[in-house]
Amino acid sequence: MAQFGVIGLGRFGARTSLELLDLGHEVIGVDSDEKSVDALAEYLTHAAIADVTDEKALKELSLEECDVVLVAIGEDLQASLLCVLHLKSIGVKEIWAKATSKEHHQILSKLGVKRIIHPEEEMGIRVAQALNYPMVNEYMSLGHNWYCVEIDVNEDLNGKSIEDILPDDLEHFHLLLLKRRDEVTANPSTSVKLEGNETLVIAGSLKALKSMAPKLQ
Amino acid sequence: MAQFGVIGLGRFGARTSLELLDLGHEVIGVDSDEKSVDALAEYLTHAAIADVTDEKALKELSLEECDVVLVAIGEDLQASLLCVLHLKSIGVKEIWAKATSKEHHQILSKLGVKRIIHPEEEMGIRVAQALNYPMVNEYMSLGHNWYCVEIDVNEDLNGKSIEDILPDDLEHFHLLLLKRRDEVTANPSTSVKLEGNETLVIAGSLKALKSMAPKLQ
Ligand SMILES: Nc1ncnc2c1ncn2[C@@H]1O[C@H](COP(=O)(O)OP(=O)(O)OP(=O)(O)O)[C@@H](O)[C@H]1O
Ligand SMILES: Nc1ncnc2c1ncn2[C@@H]1O[C@H](COP(=O)(O)OP(=O)(O)OP(=O)(O)O)[C@@H](O)[C@H]1O
Repeated sequence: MAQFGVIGLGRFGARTSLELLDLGHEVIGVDSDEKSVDALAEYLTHAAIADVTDEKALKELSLEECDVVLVAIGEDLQASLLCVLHLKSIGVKEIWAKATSKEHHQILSKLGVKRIIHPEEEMGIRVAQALNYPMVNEYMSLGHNWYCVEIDVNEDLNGKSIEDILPDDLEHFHLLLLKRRDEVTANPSTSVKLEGNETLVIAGSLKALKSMAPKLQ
Repeated sequence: MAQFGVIGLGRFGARTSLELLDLGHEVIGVDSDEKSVDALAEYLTHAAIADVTDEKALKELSLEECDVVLVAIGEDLQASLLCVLHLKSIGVKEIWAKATSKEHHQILSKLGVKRIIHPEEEMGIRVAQALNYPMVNEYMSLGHNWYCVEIDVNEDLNGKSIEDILPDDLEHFHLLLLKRRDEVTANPSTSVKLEGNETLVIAGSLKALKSMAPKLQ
């Protein structure tokens, strides 16, 4: 159980706060807009209405006790940067921040912000990947152009096994998990006959996955 | 190679467009703001400056030839909804859209939008998870409270094997991949001695992962 500070309770800051609270952590939420604070006041461990460009106001919030403080102010570049500078002089242990441009990112980076987030760009990449690979439910990059993907098996493949469907690809991927309704089987045999209602979790090189995915659909 | 339409070239729409172009697809990009279109004009397959609330203007863009059209207009609720309605009457095959509130989401859903995206909220959840599990580099939900996670092994564990470190957890997780510099080993033996520079990809129930992760750090 840790303590986090979230400054800026717009959609991004608010959702991060609520999720952290759900995960059992303490969250101090701060925003200059009363309505934004009121919306979350009953959930937050501490809620404060404050203009964070005002160092005095920020000092009173005991944010140096937080493990990490997230600055989720996007539009107002000056408020974001001034807030980060104040947090550093207060002695906050670790700062994460949202950035709205490449230049904003570079400045935050030079100010020692540990992790910089671009919500819209990062989701843009995920959405493009989802449009590009409609058969992939979920994916995770493993580095070295390897990916872990979750694919639904086409019902027409009922009665066939992975070996039948993908005889030439077998050495190029690893069938990690087979999910069928509520059962999860790890390292399933590729000779198991599918029922057509499975979801497969496969790790392989991008090249191998691209060649296999259409055959499973 | 597919064809996509992206309406609204703010940070989210612009990044989705660039990523789709990188992935080899054709992208028609539309925005009423000339600067936004100019920024991407040299990359887009077709670029159009148009107010998409104007059905006549939208009709001239041949968007019905797209596999999917993404409406990436956030702030202007009316523009977003009117655009979706026009796209439907134009006969666009599939529509995805960004939503900025729960109500916006509900309306889009009733209008038959296939996939609705909340960039700020979805990133808020990811950031909260990253703050919650600082040892996890990447993760993917597998459903049924199972996750696939990538964790860096602590260098102090040099010379120990997974069996040594996690004797009681062995049946509750599956060691899927072991990455060491450029080598990726699938289904590695849990008796292999670690060097302390590995990254492990593990699938397991949330409960099992929560108990194991600290022991690997
Ligand atoms: N100086 C400040 N002090 C405190 N809070 C601030 C300050 N400036 C902005 N905020 C708050 O930060 C929050 C996020 O602001 P921002 O301008 O990034 O909105 P946004 O980009 O629409 O947010 P989101 O995309 O997360 O919904 C707002 O609720 C705003 O009131
Ligand atoms: N009627 C319209 N016709 C065409 N484009 C529009 C229309 N209304 C808004 N847009 C464009 O949609 C884009 C995204 O608008 P939005 O108000 O969502 O900005 P935003 O939320 O800051 O975007 P992002 O978060 O993606 O950066 C803008 O570039 C804007 O010019």
